[in-house]
Amino acid sequence: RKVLKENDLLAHRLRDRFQSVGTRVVSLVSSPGSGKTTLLERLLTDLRREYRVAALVGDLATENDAARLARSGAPVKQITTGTVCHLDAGMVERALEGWAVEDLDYLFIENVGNLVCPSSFDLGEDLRLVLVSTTEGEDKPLKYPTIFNTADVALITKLDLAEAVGFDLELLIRNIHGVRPGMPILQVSARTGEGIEGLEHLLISNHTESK
Amino acid sequence: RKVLKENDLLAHRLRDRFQSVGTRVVSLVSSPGSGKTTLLERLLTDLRREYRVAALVGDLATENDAARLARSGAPVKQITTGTVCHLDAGMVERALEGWAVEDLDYLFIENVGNLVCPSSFDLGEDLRLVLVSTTEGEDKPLKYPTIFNTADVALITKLDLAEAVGFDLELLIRNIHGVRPGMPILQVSARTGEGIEGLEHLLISNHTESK
Ligand SMILES: Nc1nc2c(ncn2[C@@H]2O[C@H](COP(=O)(O)OP(=O)(O)OP(=O)(O)O)[C@@H](O)[C@H]2O)c(=O)[nH]1
Ligand SMILES: Nc1nc2c(ncn2[C@@H]2O[C@H](COP(=O)(O)OP(=O)(O)OP(=O)(O)O)[C@@H](O)[C@H]2O)c(=O)[nH]1
Ligand SMILES: [Mg+2]
Ligand SMILES: [Mg+2]
Repeated sequence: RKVLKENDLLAHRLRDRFQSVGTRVVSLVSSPGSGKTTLLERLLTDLRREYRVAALVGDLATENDAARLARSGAPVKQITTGTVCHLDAGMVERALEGWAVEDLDYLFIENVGNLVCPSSFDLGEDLRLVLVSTTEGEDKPLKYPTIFNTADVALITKLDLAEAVGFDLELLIRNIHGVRPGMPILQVSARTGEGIEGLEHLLISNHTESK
Repeated sequence: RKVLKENDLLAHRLRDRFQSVGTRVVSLVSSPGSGKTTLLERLLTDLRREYRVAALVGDLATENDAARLARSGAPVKQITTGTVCHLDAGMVERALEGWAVEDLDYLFIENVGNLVCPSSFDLGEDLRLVLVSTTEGEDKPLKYPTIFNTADVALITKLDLAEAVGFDLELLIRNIHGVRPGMPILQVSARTGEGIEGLEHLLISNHTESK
């Protein structure tokens, strides 16, 4: 469709722009409530000790998530989508007006909570993380395959709840690899901090220090 | 838009058809993994002792949910939507071909897991339940208001996990009523059975025995 084609062209232009100034752009997608904002609160707080970081966050309504992320001290902008169920490259481009992206080492983009629609819209990011919490059921990758096919790394979140819910880690990993063989998978808890260092290492190591 | 207008016309026709034969149609919407299928497994098993019940379930891929629901012994059909992020009245009408709806007391419809898109598509149901689990965060009604505005009853699910996650029941109730003043709210656990009797009573009492 024409809308997707236009979005792709714009996303490619954004990606070129980000790469030309060496800014690493990481987006997060998931079901509503999988833990995107809670995880980003920790990542922004930790990474800004050594790097210049900022975040965009998309939601239908409220500035709640932006307010939570702003507590880290990093620059944050809320993108309010109204009834649109995903972010697109145009929204990202408009939100970045007035920001000197070249002054950033990392730009994080939290997408609208939705396991379907965001998969069709490239935002110009280098890395797309798909989050699945231990509380949603191990079948999600099989039932919502497209979002796993358009992401680069899967994060299993809320690891601290695994025992309480009877979560089957092996099953979820098998299901992720059933849809996306070889997909890198990290396990984290934004509550206890488990696995966060490994994730931060992944984000930093993939980023050439060319800046 | 023309698509929504057409869907509304078809939904009205379906609703007239259901009401003329006295079949009670109940739909369930929520985020992916809030517990729609787990709850329906109990409802179908319990209700079919005295009533004739059936279910339709929508997903992008797999027949997993239909297989789980079919274990109850009730007739179940899977609607596979491919990339479409919601069910619509046309899909429901096509799925019902070959079924004698007039022979049913209750028809349940589980929508695709999505807190955004399903809100715009009337399916001809009498009652729409929106599920929010204790593990998703109390802010969901504020951030996804439209789905709460198009549902009739809110169900707070996975009550058995409330303590483990530090769930704030009062806050979620306040947020639901902030978006939809007076919305009826039930609390359930499909694991322990807590609140299920109250829900079944609600479903039965609203249904005149005219059949
Ligand atoms: N136990 C536990 N709870 C968590 C963790 N991460 C997030 N939560 C809780 O999960 C709920 C949802 O977290 P959010 O970070 O708001 O989720 P989100 O993905 O940003 O949600 P949306 O923006 O609405 O899509 C909140 O109640 C959090 O406290 C975790 O690692 N462990
Ligand atoms: N502890 C607890 N877990 C539950 C409860 N209800 C569902 N679950 C778990 O939550 C996960 C998701 O449940 P499902 O019933 O598949 O959720 P769903 O809403 O049908 O998911 P989709 O069809 O993918 O949108 C599974 O791991 C269930 O075992 C409950 O009352 N308590
Ligand atoms: Mg969030
Ligand atoms: Mg289900």
